This record gives sequence, C-alpha cells and structure tokens, in this order.
Amino acid sequence: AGPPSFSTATGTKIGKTLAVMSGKGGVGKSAVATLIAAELHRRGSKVGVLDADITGPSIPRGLGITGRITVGPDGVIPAESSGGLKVMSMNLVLPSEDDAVIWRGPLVSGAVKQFYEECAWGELDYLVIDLPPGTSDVPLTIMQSIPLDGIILVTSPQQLAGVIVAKARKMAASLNAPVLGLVENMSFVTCPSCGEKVTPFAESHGEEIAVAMDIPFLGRLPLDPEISRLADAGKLEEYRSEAVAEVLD
Amino acid sequence: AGPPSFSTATGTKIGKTLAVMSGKGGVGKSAVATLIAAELHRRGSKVGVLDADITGPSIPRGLGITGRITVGPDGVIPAESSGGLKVMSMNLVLPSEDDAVIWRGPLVSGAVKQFYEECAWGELDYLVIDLPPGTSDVPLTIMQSIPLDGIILVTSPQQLAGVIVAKARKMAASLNAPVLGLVENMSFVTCPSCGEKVTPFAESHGEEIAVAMDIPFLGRLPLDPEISRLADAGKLEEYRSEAVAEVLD
Ligand SMILES: Nc1ncnc2c1ncn2[C@@H]1O[C@H](COP(=O)(O)OP(=O)(O)O)[C@@H](O)[C@H]1O
Ligand SMILES: Nc1ncnc2c1ncn2[C@@H]1O[C@H](COP(=O)(O)OP(=O)(O)O)[C@@H](O)[C@H]1O
Ligand SMILES: [Zn+2]
Repeated sequence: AGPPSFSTATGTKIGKTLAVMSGKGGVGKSAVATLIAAELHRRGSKVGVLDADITGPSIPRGLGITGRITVGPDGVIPAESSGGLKVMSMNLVLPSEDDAVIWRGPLVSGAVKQFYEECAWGELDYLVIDLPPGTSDVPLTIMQSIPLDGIILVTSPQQLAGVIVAKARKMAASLNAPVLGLVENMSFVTCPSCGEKVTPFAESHGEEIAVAMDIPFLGRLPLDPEISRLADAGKLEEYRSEAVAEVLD
Repeated sequence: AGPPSFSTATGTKIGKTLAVMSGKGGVGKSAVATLIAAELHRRGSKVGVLDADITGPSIPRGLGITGRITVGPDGVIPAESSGGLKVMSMNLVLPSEDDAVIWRGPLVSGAVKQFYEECAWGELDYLVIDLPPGTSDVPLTIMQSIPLDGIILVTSPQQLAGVIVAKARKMAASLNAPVLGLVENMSFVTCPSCGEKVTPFAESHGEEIAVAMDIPFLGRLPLDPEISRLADAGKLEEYRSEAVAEVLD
C-alpha cells in the first residue's frame, strides 16, 4: 500500500506497515509495539521493527539490542533480536540525549524514510513502526514519510481516550490509513493472592470509548511486573499472555 | 542558605529551598513534589512551589492552576492553589509544546533564577522546586542558579536507584546541598479485596539501596488511583495518607 514512489532496498519486500501511536509518553507504547511484533512473529510472520521513538531507547533495550549497525551490499543491515525480529532504531544513530538537542519532525521523518527505503530488511510480512509519543506534527510527518497500512493506538486508563482517538482519526484520514484499534495498557493489576483485578491508575474506559467512536477495541494489557522485568533484561519478546494474543485476534 | 548574592523581591523572605529530582520522567516526581508541599503546608508552614519541569504541566494541572499570572508593585504575583500553596510555573510561560522547541539548561535556569528573585512570594517557610526529570545538565544548572538547602530524590521500583543516588550525590556535593533522602513512588498497589501489597512494576529495592549508600530512606508511596484521580481534577493537594506523612517524618 502507499504511493508507488517508495522504493526499498534490493531484495527487500515489505508487506504491511503498522504504526503504533500514543497520546503521550509513558503509557507503554514501545512495550506494546514490541509485544505485538513478537506475537506476530511467533505466529509465523517475518517481522521488522523500525524504532522512530526518539524520546528513549525502549525498543533496543527491550530487545537486548546494542549499538552494532553493519552495512552490506544491499544497504544497512538491521540488527536482529535473539527471537529473530529485525530491528532498526533511530536511538542507535542519534547523538546522546545529554546534548539536549531535539530532532524536529522533518529531520526524524527524513531519517525514518531513509531507514524504510535503504535498510536491507529482506522479505517482511509486517513492519511495526514505534512512533514518538503524542499526536503532534512529529509522529504525523513520520507517518507521512512512508507507505502506511494501519495505525494502532495505545492508551492507559488515565488518558482521555476519546481525545486521542479523535485526533488519531483525523491524522489517519489525511494519511489514507485506517485506525486498526485501541489497546489499553497498564489497565489493571492482578492480585497474586486473591486474583482480584485492581485498577491502580484509574477506571478503565478504553472499551466504551472505542465502541462509541466506532474503532475496534483490541484489548486490555495488565500492569505486569514480568513485562518490566523482561524489558529491563532485553527479553521482552519472550513475554506471552492471553491478553497479548487477544490483541491480535 | 546560599551565597548572599541572591536577592528576592520586596517583602519576600524564603526559608528553606528544596529541589525534587528524579532519574527519569514518569516516576511521579511532580506528584511527589506536590504532595510534599501540601503536607508541609497542612502542618502549618507557608509553602511555595516553583515548577521548573518543562516537560509538562503536571504541577499546575495537579493544583488546578490555570494561566493567569498577575503583576503587582513588588513583582510577579504567584498563583495560589485553593489550599493556599503559592505557585509559579515555567509551564505557564512557555510556548506550546507542539512548537517542538526545547529550552536548553541555561535558558531554563535563567528563567528559574528570575522566578526565584522577582516573584512576590511573600514570606515562605519552604520553597519546593520541581526540577525537570533526570540527572543531566538541565536540572543541574537550575539547581546552580538558586540557593538550595536540600535535594529529595524520587524513584520507582523499576529504576536503578543506586545509579540515581550516586549521580545525585555528585551533583549535591558540587552544590553544597545535602541529599535529604529517597522516596520510592508507585512502590506497590494495595489490593482492595484482600489487602495484599502487590508490586506491579518490580520488587522494591529503594530502602536497601538508600541504606547501603547512606542516605535517608523517606518511604514508599503506593500506586493509588486516588492520586491520579485528584491530580486530574486539580485537587492533588487534598490527598492524605500515612505514607506521605511518613515521608516528612
Ligand atoms: N503493561 C505493563 N506492565 C508493566 N510494565 C510496563 C507495561 N507496559 C510498559 N511497561 C514498562 O513501563 C515503562 C514505559 O514503557 P514504554 O514502552 O517505554 O512507554 P512509552 O513508549 O509509552 O513511553 C517501560 O519500563 C516498560 O517496560
Ligand atoms: N503514586 C501514584 N499513584 C497513582 N498515580 C500516580 C502516582 N504518582 C504519580 N501518579 C500519576 O502518574 C502520572 C505521572 O506523574 P508525574 O508526577 O507527572 O511524573 P514525573 O514528574 O516523574 O514525570 C501523573 O498522571 C500522576 O498523577
Ligand atoms: Zn487480593
């Protein structure tokens, strides 16, 4: 999908490109992007992850990827996670964050377009793009710079989901790409002692809002210490749960 | 405390200035700064809050403060929360975040110094400074720009508390201001059904690390939906809990 003017590297063929968006930082968008990519891969698809979230190296960290980028005859070769996900991260090529330099939209989107077109991704069924947080021009220009097949929204119960869905919809319309659905992350905590579903942030409204605004509600992910533990250990792709499976169903 | 070269507005006398620091964003540093300020006020002190956290308007939002800044004969008059906290926020004078402009350390610290010296704070027992997140040059130059009496660190169980304490210590030494202690926020969730203390992010290590590194452990704050609810409603200063009281004891 997308205008035919996009080229890709020799030997590269990208199936569907999905962008993962959030209303603001800290809702676990990068974690959800990683879990979705890992689950698609587990079900037999070839999956790449393009980390365009310049606010922090959540993607390379969660997948245990360190700074090696190699260049081959067909272009820059993406790093590979131990599970087999192909990963290219803006965070591996940016100057250190202590420089307090912010990359504006056009610079980031130019680099993302370059990663899309010049990386030797090989054959991919899915390319998952982890966008910078928020619904400003920065993620918008990034989505405009590549052919996009769908957008997944990530919120937490504390967010005004309605506002984010409304904004994402406008952006999606201008991009000719559908909003594939809403995932409500950190939705609840399961008490290991009595099994109660506790809502530590706020009441969950993601589903009723998605339904009211006519977009698919993909599911709730719990606040699970296993997610943070695996992410910190660079093994987030190993996380498996009913909840993640349901997001893809 | 602090070099005698700092002036304050006519009629203004500031007692102790406390800066609240975190290792990274999203650990609830602004919320903790607000809760500490509110508790000090509840115990009878006159308290001001200087919001230097340019990453977002958590302070004005949590205290229900909107954009009105008035100027009087003695300088800019701080806004006042309904509970009586005096508040000056960088977020009320910054351009909108969609401008994707980042204020570098020297610009922010210059503005903070100006707020400190030119606001008609009146008589304050405590001025609580909400710093930008992290331990980079940005919060450091801000702390260098005003007379500082102490630093409070906020972490969440997911953070490497040791790394943050070590870094804060170096900064504190160069500033001649003590690290007053560590608060571990979002430390646990209390199951409303069975009372179990669930740890949704990770195991709590804040206390053992603080003890090992010889700084006071001020306490653990739970992940409490009431905090987010009150913060969203602009009434965070109304939150009361044993845990917050213990932080001040
Ligand atoms: N459902 C969850 N349960 C526990 N920890 C989570 C969950 N989702 C994300 N995290 C953790 O929260 C932190 C922030 O997540 P991240 O994906 O970086 O957020 P964002 O991309 O929205 O800024 C990370 O340390 C991540 O491992
Ligand atoms: N202990 C807590 N329980 C529930 N929500 C919290 C807690 N601490 C902070 N929050 C909420 O988490 C979000 C982030 O907190 P904030 O203080 O803005 O973090 P920071 O200043 O570290 O970026 C806010 O919506 C705040 O209301
Ligand atoms: Zn329970």
